[in-house]
Amino acid sequence: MRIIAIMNHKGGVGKTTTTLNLGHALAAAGKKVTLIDMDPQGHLTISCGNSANKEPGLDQLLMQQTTTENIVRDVKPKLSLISAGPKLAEFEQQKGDSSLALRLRNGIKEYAQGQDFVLIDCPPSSGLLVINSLFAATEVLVPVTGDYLALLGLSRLLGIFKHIEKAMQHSLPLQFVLTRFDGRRKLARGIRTKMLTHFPGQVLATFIRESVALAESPGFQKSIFEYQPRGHGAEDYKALAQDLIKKRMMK
Amino acid sequence: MRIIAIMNHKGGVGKTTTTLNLGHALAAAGKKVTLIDMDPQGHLTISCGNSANKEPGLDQLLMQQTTTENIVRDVKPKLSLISAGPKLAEFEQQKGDSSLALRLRNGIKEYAQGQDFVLIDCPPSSGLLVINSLFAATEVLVPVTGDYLALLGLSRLLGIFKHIEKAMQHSLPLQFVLTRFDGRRKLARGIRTKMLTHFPGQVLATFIRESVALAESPGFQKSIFEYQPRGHGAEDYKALAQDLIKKRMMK
Ligand SMILES: Nc1ncnc2c1ncn2[C@@H]1O[C@H](COP(=O)(O)OP(=O)(O)OP(=O)(O)O)[C@@H](O)[C@H]1O
Ligand SMILES: Nc1ncnc2c1ncn2[C@@H]1O[C@H](COP(=O)(O)OP(=O)(O)OP(=O)(O)O)[C@@H](O)[C@H]1O
Ligand SMILES: [Mg+2]
Ligand SMILES: [Mg+2]
Repeated sequence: MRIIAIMNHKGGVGKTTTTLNLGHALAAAGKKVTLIDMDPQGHLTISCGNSANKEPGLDQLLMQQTTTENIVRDVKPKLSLISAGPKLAEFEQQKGDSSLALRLRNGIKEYAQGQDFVLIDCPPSSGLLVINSLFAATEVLVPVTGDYLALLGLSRLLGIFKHIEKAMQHSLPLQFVLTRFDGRRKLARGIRTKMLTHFPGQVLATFIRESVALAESPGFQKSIFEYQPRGHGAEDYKALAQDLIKKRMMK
Repeated sequence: MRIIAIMNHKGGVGKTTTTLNLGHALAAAGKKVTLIDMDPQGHLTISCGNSANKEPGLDQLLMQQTTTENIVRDVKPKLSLISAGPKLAEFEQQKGDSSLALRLRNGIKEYAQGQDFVLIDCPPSSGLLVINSLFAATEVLVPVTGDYLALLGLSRLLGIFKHIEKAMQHSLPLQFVLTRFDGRRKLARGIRTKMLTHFPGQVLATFIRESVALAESPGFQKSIFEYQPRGHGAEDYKALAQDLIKKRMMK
């Protein structure tokens, strides 16, 4: 049972694209997978075909007003989704005791036992929703794009991370995936070298190449495997799923 | 005196890249410009050369513990910056009365009178920091990238926007700029058509092309005009500054 928070407070680095396509690749490889949409914007939910994101979902679970079984939906064979729901932003606005940080962990504890992988799509922030995701997770996956501003955010992210590990009193394995990678750009190759220098053994072996089909498929409410099964996007996410299962790292 | 909130809750659409380079282009065109870094991640601040973002900045102004004059710094000729400061995330966590939403407006009211343009770089969220930016602004500029998930966010953004306009009891002109535009992609051209259909007369004439120099320049703490003054990035932002000054829209 691996519960993976897919997080990075930097915007637009491919968290949602990775959650959807890595999730579908793991399910296609025979694993039981559930995706959780932690982003009030509900892009994962919409990309999975729930275009209005109006029915109660994760928002109600975090408010302790329903159970996981009531809100989880099958979206593809072996792939389920807990939608964001319309009131997720309101949950994040709450102030108060630190028990609010454990709502997701407690809400999915039993359900997760029956899953091989649970992937949590995080919003680009470091507030209560991301804190819930980190406390519920058994490991973290950080998508990183090949540019300077993406790298900048990492030291701050690690700071937040250490803070959570201390509070949890157990370690939370951290791994990275290079996304939207354009190998022709010197900048991207430079970022890759920096990542391998600072985080040896922590960068997954496959990098996800920039590929317009990955940007197009949500518009058809399809994963890359349904939209363009023979393209680079499908090839890369299929390989990434194997890296994750076998813990295959970049050298 | 035009105070422009550069906002979009979608991540990675070029808010920071636009604030820095449009700001520098306006200053080079002879305008008095101040940039405000509203993002706790401080990427604009760091891109301007303040690599630690450790000194008090906007965070102190919003907490009413200093004045604008104390924290504003010149970064280039005619271009000043109010840095984010280390405690901006803490300000966003506060709960309480609606007077918190007017802190930026009140804090910069006098100072802004002496400026031609004030550009506010917003974080990818819809919380207290973005609300402050909208209440302080006289107009809004929304960068939009040429892909489906960016378009999805717009209807929700407009919802938030209408809400603020109602509370402010005056209209807040809204305009869009297409960023990271790759004209060879059918998806991007389709998004451009949709934008012109839904928002006629509201899309600025120049679109900013995808150009790796725009991603590289922050790594050298330079704007595009210092890094690659003859490239597409500089050309596009220079033209965008003229569009903004002359209110030149895309047909
Ligand atoms: N490998 C890729 N090739 C081409 N486009 C991509 C790729 N990965 C992501 N994109 C596109 O880039 C944009 C940003 O990706 P995505 O929304 O997945 O990032 P995110 O980190 O979830 O963003 P946010 O911080 O707003 O939640 C989307 O429009 C997406 O379709
Ligand atoms: N026109 C462009 N061409 C190439 N790269 C670009 C362009 N515009 C922005 N980028 C790069 O894309 C990434 C996202 O841009 P940027 O950080 O400005 O977006 P943002 O909307 O401010 O993101 P966030 O939501 O995280 O604040 C950055 O690494 C930036 O350097
Ligand atoms: Mg996302
Ligand atoms: Mg930014």
